[in-house]
Amino acid sequence: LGRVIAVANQKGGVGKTTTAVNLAASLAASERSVLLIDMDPQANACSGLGHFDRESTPGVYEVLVGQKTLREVTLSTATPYLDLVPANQALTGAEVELVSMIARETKLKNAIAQVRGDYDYTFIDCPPSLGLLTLNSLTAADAVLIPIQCEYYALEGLSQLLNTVRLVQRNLNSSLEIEGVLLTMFDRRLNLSQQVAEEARSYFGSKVFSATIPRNVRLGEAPSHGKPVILYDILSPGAVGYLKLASEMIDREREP
Amino acid sequence: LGRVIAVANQKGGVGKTTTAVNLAASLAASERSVLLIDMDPQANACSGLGHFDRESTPGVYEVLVGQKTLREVTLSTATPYLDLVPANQALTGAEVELVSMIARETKLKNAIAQVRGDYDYTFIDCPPSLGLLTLNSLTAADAVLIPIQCEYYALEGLSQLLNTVRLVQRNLNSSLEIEGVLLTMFDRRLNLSQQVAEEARSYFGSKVFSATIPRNVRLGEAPSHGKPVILYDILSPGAVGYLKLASEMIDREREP
Ligand SMILES: Nc1ncnc2c1ncn2[C@@H]1O[C@H](COP(=O)(O)OP(=O)(O)OP(=O)(O)O)[C@@H](O)[C@H]1O
Ligand SMILES: Nc1ncnc2c1ncn2[C@@H]1O[C@H](COP(=O)(O)OP(=O)(O)OP(=O)(O)O)[C@@H](O)[C@H]1O
Ligand SMILES: [Mg+2]
Ligand SMILES: [Mg+2]
Repeated sequence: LGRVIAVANQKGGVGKTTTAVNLAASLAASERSVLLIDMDPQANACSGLGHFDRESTPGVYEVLVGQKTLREVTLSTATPYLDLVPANQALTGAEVELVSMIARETKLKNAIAQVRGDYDYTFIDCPPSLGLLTLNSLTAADAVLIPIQCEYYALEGLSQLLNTVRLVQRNLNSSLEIEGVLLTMFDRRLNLSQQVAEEARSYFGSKVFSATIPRNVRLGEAPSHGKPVILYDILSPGAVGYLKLASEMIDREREP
Repeated sequence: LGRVIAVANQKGGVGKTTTAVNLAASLAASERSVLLIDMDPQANACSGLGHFDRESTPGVYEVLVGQKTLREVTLSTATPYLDLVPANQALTGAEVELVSMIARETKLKNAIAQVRGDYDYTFIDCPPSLGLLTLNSLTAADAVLIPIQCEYYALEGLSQLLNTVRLVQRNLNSSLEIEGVLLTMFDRRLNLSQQVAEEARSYFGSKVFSATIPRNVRLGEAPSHGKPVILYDILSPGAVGYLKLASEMIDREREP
């Protein structure tokens, strides 16, 4: 009843937000009910879903500090079956504020417990760091989806990320699994892309989704229109990649 | 004597490390003495300069917590005139450790004061966040160089970054300036690139460097060989872009 998936990787710009927004929208298009929580102070997932009016709306910050419940800050979006918990500027200060709170790592987990039954999938878009916002997300999640950009630097941070996942499994959330590893911005014309993809597959084996997301400018254009790519250009290679990923996730639903 | 420049932008993957490494190497090639400080726990600037053995070497973490001086952790690199202060895994925990220290924002500034006279330029590669590691860097710097990827999401975070720069100017470092804004991963075939570049120029005016860095796979390949791009492929568009940027910086040296 309702799977919670954190989309995380402390390396910047690897496609976390693009994956969270477009996978959530693709699953919603297949009539799964989906919630997207934006845990990144940059609030890119908000604009990816057309929610530009961030500063005047309460969001996940107010939930973390106990001023609001998740239900109170949840918004519907232009995509049916897809709801959003927005981020706002106050979230920038949350990392420092959380440090001295009791049970600081489980604030999000406790908040999500009240709503997880309402959704088939809850995705959490994480910021590019391994701080308390990402720790809260990993503690609240059933599994972590790791986007890996097909670039050299993107491979380097993986051991730190896996160390953090292990730390969370041991101390905060023993049931956390790896949902899968997603290769993003893959350009089959470049040796670099091919090499990094090969290395990721030999490192992660069957954990690598068979769906691979190609580099496709439509994925970069869609957020400027406030739309997921399946509403902006459903025939584009980027949209097809995320629809394939969604159907791979749905196929997994049936596995015992 | 000696200019300290932080390379910062909380948006992930915009080319901070690529800029810090390649601009530092290009200035060193013009016989300026340069120091590069890696303030990112991912330690990508280290591998970009061929320093792969990070975990057994003390680095900037030991400096921030007062165990070592900057001079003690400084390494020479394969590029003449270019020295490196490495990052290591311990830096991941530094943000939380710094929170409760006295004068936590000025640790780096005090450390740099002892060595700034030894170098013409000191660059600081920042992590993708506005936390205490970036605050330390902005407090220690004379100026901030802001790489902007030619993508929609990259424009969104600029107001938060400028707010933080203003906060630092008012409370921690009144002489902090904007060194310039650098357009990165520019692809002249894409409308998106052209639009973002136009918007950045209308927002920042003459602060935008005339040198623009094109999207060029050689910039992504060079770090896997542990070399700056001018040592890996000096004729590539990426290398030419950073050499032009270096000469623009050198031209500014002569301005009163
Ligand atoms: N497959 C793709 N093809 C082309 N562009 C892409 C693709 N995936 C993402 N992008 C673009 O690349 C940039 C980085 O992606 P995105 O912002 O989703 O990464 P992120 O990991 O969320 O970044 P951050 O670390 O800042 O949170 C964005 O401008 C996005 O539009
Ligand atoms: N002009 C360019 N052309 C092609 N690839 C580039 C260019 N600049 C950077 N890259 C590649 O894009 C990725 C992101 O760049 P880089 O790691 O320098 O960004 P960053 O801002 O330092 O990221 P982070 O936020 O994680 O610190 C890297 O894999 C890098 O090799
Ligand atoms: Mg993001
Ligand atoms: Mg970097």
